[in-house]
Amino acid sequence: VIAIRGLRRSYPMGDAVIAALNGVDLEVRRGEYAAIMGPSGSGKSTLMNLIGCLDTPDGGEYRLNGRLVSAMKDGELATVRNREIGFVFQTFNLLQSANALHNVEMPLIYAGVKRRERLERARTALRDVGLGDRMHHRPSELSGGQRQRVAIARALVNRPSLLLADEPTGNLDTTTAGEILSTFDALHAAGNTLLLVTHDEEVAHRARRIIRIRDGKIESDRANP
Amino acid sequence: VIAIRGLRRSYPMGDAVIAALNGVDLEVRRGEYAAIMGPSGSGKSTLMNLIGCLDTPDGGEYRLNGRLVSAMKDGELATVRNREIGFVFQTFNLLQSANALHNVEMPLIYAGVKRRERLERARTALRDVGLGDRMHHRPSELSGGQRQRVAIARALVNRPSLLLADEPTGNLDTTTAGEILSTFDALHAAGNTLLLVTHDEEVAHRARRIIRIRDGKIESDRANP
Ligand SMILES: Nc1ncnc2c1ncn2[C@@H]1O[C@H](COP(=O)(O)OP(=O)(O)OP(=O)(O)O)[C@@H](O)[C@H]1O
Ligand SMILES: Nc1ncnc2c1ncn2[C@@H]1O[C@H](COP(=O)(O)OP(=O)(O)OP(=O)(O)O)[C@@H](O)[C@H]1O
Ligand SMILES: [Mg+2]
Ligand SMILES: [Mg+2]
Repeated sequence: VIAIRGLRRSYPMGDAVIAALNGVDLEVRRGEYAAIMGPSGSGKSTLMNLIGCLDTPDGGEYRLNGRLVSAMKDGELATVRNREIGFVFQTFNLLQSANALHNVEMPLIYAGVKRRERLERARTALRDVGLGDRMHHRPSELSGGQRQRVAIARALVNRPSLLLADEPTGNLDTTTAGEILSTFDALHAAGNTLLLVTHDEEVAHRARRIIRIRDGKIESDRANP
Repeated sequence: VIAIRGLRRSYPMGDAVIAALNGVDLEVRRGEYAAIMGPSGSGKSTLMNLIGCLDTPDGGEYRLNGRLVSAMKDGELATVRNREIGFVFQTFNLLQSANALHNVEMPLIYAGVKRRERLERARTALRDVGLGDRMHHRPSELSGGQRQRVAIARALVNRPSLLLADEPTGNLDTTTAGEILSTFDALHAAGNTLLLVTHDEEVAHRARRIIRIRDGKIESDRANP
């Protein structure tokens, strides 16, 4: 479902250039569950943003479901992002002025789902991450781990075939993290594809494959165990 | 250094009231190194914000170095926060429009340190967290773990006698986290007091005492090991 070759992404800074991704080759098949690990600053979030069609590379090729992403027009990209991809951001990226329920509703509004159904699905998604009693809280009225869980619920509510989660358990205690990972297992068992960035070896070992990144390149890519 | 009795903090939400902290008793002596753990939403950040004088309780007493914090005027509180307390926020709270160096300089500007010395100290603090080559990046030009480290450098630059760190390693790989924890060990060895919120049992076991919170109350408080 994901075919990447020679992917590059650089940032000019003054007269230097930072090669955040320096030639990445990666293939992910439908239904796989992979974890991405690597040091802070090694390029994991940069790679996730490119895979999630939220950023464009400076070099290389990226095909999603066989279609060259660089050849897609904005409208098509937006539809792909909304219908097929669920993204949990490392910094959550919630709408501060809206409550949890409305934040989780947003992808469904974009997808044209009718009000009654989308409210029902958003409520269910929040209950599934343990926030049934926090639906009307805005992000500033939630704890760090609760905001993280709203971001997770929002990523799951549109039943994505590809889940991209950038450090989804970093602000969660072990028990709550375990519940989220069980939810991810169920999504995987339903035939969906999951790509998780994590610093936690225990979280990574729930995946079937571990990809390690260093200095903008893939250092190793192995089945787990 | 910290003496807390019956501390309470509630948030009215519609016609309900959320008791984020529901009667907390806590004593921390000078030079102690304690970890605070507990489920997501149990009141850890709320407690840290009260200890850091960033919020006021609805009930109970808090004495810092023997002085009743509720009796302090704004000016005195601000000076205490700047001179004695270093705070690493769970969501970093960096100034988006300023680069890393300027963000770390801020507490020194407030403390009236002269320009040449404060630039030198800010640079050193950033090098100490491995960001010597990222000083001129703004937060949006940094990875999640790099932003976390800028927040840590900013908390340490004024040589606080009390460090309050709310999940300081949540976005860091094991190696980088280990470097930060060694820096904390050195701060502790110099006679300072450290209070760390963490979800990571390995991080908690670097402390000498583990305090567990559940539903706004202290559930257990033991020496480690
Ligand atoms: N807009 C930008 N301008 C300049 N440099 C950038 C920018 N965005 C990211 N970088 C740099 O690119 C590198 C890769 O960043 P990225 O966010 O992908 O790292 P990461 O592996 O996700 O790290 P972490 O584990 O800390 O989240 C970092 O060294 C970062 O400083
Ligand atoms: N402004 C607010 N209004 C209403 N409720 C709030 C507000 N701020 C926090 N809360 C609630 O208070 C409780 C405690 O929040 P707190 O941020 O202290 O939790 P925490 O232990 O730090 O959790 P985490 O591990 O997820 O960071 C949470 O259930 C949260 O929903
Ligand atoms: Mg990242
Ligand atoms: Mg918290």
